[in-house]
Amino acid sequence: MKTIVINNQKGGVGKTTVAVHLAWYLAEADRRVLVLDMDAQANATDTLKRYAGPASAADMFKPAAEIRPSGIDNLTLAPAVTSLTDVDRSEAGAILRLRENLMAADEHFDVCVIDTPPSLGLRSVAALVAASHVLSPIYLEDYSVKGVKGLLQTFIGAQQRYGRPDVSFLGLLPSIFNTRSPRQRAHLEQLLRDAGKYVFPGHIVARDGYAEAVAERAPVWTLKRRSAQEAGREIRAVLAK
Amino acid sequence: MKTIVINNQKGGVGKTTVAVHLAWYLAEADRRVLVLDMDAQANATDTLKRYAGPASAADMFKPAAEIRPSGIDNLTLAPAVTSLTDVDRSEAGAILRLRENLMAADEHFDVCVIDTPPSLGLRSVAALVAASHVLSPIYLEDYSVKGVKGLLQTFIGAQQRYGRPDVSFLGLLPSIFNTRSPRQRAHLEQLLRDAGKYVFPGHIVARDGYAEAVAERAPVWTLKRRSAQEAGREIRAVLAK
Ligand SMILES: Nc1ncnc2c1ncn2[C@@H]1O[C@H](COP(=O)(O)OP(=O)(O)OP(=O)(O)O)[C@@H](O)[C@H]1O
Ligand SMILES: Nc1ncnc2c1ncn2[C@@H]1O[C@H](COP(=O)(O)OP(=O)(O)OP(=O)(O)O)[C@@H](O)[C@H]1O
Ligand SMILES: [Mg+2]
Ligand SMILES: [Mg+2]
Repeated sequence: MKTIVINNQKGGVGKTTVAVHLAWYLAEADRRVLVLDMDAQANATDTLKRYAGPASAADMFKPAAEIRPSGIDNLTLAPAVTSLTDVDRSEAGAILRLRENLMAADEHFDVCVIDTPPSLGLRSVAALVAASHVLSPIYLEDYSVKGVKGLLQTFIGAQQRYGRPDVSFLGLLPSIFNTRSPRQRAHLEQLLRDAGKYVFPGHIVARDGYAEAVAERAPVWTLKRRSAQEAGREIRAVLAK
Repeated sequence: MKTIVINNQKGGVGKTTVAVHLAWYLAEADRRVLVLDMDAQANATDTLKRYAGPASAADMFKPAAEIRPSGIDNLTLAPAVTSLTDVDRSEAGAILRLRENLMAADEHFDVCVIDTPPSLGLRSVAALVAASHVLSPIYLEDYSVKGVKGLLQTFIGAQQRYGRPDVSFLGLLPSIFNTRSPRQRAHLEQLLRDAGKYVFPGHIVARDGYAEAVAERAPVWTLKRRSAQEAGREIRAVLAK
């Protein structure tokens, strides 16, 4: 099973929007998909509620958690619960438990997508340690771009401390991109110069269709409006990579 | 000393942008302003770096922290440091220490503005307990609007548990508002119907000037461009309330 973690400590950069669309995309491509919503705000849980299975995201930190498919459209959600914030105060041993529980669920699922909260607590570290792939949406404004160095250091730090050099960093994915903004375009060019090998080959434009899609709880490519159809083609091209 | 906490667990709703503009606005109105950057991402620290005083935001959780003015333009910053994330794992006693330290600094400052991280850990709870006023920027899309109920419950919960019924909730401040979006306008109308008494009498429109201002490290009302001047008039009207 591949485990793709969507992670960025910066808030509001499009992590959940990317995570739910990735899950829908893979399920439509006939992969058996497990989604873990590690964010106590439960945004991904709100959008994917109808695929909820028996285990919650907090259960994943308990010894020998049993994760079974929901049986609905190849998609199973381990929903966020409010007790997730308590996980950040548990002892560091809980970090490896997530990885162990996911490895035990290997026969039931092809891919696991993990949505993380905008913080660097134990939950996010555990997700990075359990990951086979990491994707980091970024917003091309100052605050998010300045956080990139810290983001890469956190990722590399977790790899080294927990002996996971095999984790593949899929890249910094520019999202909610206003292509008419000279400052955002300049930030993208700066990133390509300074950290080119870490930048994802593609981006997701700021389009109304994305916010509408999560509100409708359906993939953006299923909405009728022209802006949504354009968004659908764009995000599928990105997810295909 | 008034202590105004800018708080919302949802990420990317404009907390830091509002916090730094509020600090500039009050300093220009000749208030002696202390800014605490409780977010380990250190966005407010990046913007207000030149006002940094001797104590860091993490020092504020230590017994008898000494906070002295920076002596620059009525503004003093207690900058974020990476060890802030450790504060969330300390024992609950640290929660009251922030309030005690702020009360001890009362003679040096008129107002304290606290920027919080997008999470509900000990740092955010401590800030809510130390507050005299709380302002919560919200983004008028589904994910942020759905989090409002939890946001209000957290605020009321902290007030009751720590005996602070006197804390005044300034309101839910719609920010990064795209006034041409029918969905965002409908969300605002829904909030006014369902939670009208909690909605701030004013909003901040999505304008390029704001992102430019924080990148330039200067208040939006000092930038030359027309969109920035409009933003300046708008945010000053909001801050005046
Ligand atoms: N490409 C896009 N175009 C327009 N709006 C978008 C796009 N992607 C996300 N959004 C909207 O922006 C807001 C932030 O996105 P989202 O909640 O996915 O970010 P996040 O990184 O998961 O936030 P948090 O840090 O709080 O978890 C949401 O309201 C979402 O609907
Ligand atoms: N009114 C506005 N119009 C346009 N852009 C804005 C506005 N307010 C904030 N922004 C931009 O949106 C992004 C998010 O804002 P900001 O970082 O202030 O939010 P935040 O709530 O503090 O985020 P976090 O949850 O990560 O702390 C920033 O890049 C900022 O420049
Ligand atoms: Mg999210
Ligand atoms: Mg912030």
